[in-house]
Amino acid sequence: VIPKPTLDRLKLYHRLLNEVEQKHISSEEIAQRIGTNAEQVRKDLTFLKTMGKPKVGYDVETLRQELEELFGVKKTTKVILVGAGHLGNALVNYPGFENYGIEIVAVFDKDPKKIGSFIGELSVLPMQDIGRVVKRFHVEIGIICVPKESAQEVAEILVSKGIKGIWNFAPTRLIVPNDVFVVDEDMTQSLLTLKHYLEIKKKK
Amino acid sequence: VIPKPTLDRLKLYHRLLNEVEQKHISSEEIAQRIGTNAEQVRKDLTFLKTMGKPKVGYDVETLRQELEELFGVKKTTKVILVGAGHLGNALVNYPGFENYGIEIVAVFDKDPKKIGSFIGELSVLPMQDIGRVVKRFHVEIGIICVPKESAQEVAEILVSKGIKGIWNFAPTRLIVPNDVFVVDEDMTQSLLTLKHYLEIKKKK
Ligand SMILES: NC(=O)c1ccc[n+]([C@@H]2O[C@H](COP(=O)([O-])OP(=O)(O)OC[C@H]3O[C@@H](n4cnc5c(N)ncnc54)[C@H](O)[C@@H]3O)[C@@H](O)[C@H]2O)c1
Ligand SMILES: NC(=O)c1ccc[n+]([C@@H]2O[C@H](COP(=O)([O-])OP(=O)(O)OC[C@H]3O[C@@H](n4cnc5c(N)ncnc54)[C@H](O)[C@@H]3O)[C@@H](O)[C@H]2O)c1
Repeated sequence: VIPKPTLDRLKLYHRLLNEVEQKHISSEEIAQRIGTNAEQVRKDLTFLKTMGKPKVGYDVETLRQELEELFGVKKTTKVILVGAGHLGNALVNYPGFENYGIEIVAVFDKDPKKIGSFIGELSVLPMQDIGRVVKRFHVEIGIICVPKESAQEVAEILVSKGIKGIWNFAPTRLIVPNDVFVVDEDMTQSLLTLKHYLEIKKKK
Repeated sequence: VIPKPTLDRLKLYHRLLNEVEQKHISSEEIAQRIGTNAEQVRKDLTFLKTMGKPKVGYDVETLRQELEELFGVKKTTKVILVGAGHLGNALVNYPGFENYGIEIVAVFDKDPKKIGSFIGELSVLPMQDIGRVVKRFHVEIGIICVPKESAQEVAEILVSKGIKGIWNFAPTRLIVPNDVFVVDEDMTQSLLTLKHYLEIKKKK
């Protein structure tokens, strides 16, 4: 298994390779444009089969293809989202997911006023439809965008319908069976990093 | 400077220490509850002054205090947000920021229909008020929640008003002077990690 910090960096390399025009790229150039060091880049790329050639670097197209395969870009993963509130709306409308083969196929909410309304091209469905949609689209991942008081209850519904991966935005720790993966999204991480770097700059 | 992956883990330790009741905690217990290994925990905590005692572990209160100091929790950082759309609404309403001394003091938008409306307790202000608010509250960080076509233009406005740190949600690379820090938020990272782990599980 590739460690998460390495996966995160590989994803940045993939985004960079999509932007460059040249045929080859060196680990020095990748490092400089991403803001890391060449040794880290070489270490990360040892998880892949593509080798760099001395003095020439890595073949951009080969490396890009291999990274797309790693991230399963060609293979679309169907995802459902629960909670058609502000965050749910922002995620459904976000074009960035399609580039990585992630497709939000349905949105659910418990509020009768929201059911039947549209977010982008999806109409908001009632919670009792989750089972039917998970079976029809072979959905494996659910995104939780409900208030923290409702998150555990929603997680249990998703697991009972066969969901194996949960992306959780609610600020609470979910209790799920061992065979279910949960990734907690905590957007405060980035703000704390910014705050920390600005503090250090002031001390210099 | 503490590397970002270490900062992210230290933040998870801080969250855990806020939840436990006991007086001491071992690196093994922290590792087990966070999902990492005890060696990594000990390595991370060497960035701090608090030492663990053999057989006893770390003093929970001392460690918690020191982490709060590191993250500047007691010292409030004032932040402004541009783009009162879906994502802007979700961020302004999110209670998680207050716990880390981060306060969103104002929200701005260019859409005349949104100016004067309320998000939580904040009323949406016009873009020309940014200079006045940054001076009055000594704001250092701006959050960009506008479509990618407007992001660079908004970044230039923020930098011209003295903002030194930008948290960017728009899927585009911002060009800013060297003394301005930008953290790009890419929420697809977590979904790709989930997708990758589910793929691996299937192969086993
Ligand atoms: N992790 C982060 O960094 C971060 C940032 C912003 C928001 N959030 C969190 O994301 C979540 C959503 O935030 P928001 O601003 O979109 O909230 P919101 O109130 O706008 O939306 C919540 C939606 O969930 C629905 N809902 C509530 N209980 C439900 C249930 N039992 N079943 C189905 N639907 C239910 C509501 O009807 C509503 O449409 C919150 O938990 C918030 O704390 C997290
Ligand atoms: N990084 C991620 O993982 C992620 C996830 C979701 C959304 N996003 C991004 O976040 C951004 C906001 O998404 P959203 O769903 O809230 O969009 P939205 O359309 O709901 O909101 C955008 C807001 O920005 C305002 N705006 C547009 N141009 C402006 C300008 N020049 N100056 C000031 N205000 C301006 C609009 O009036 C609107 O209120 C988008 O760029 C989207 O792609 C990123």
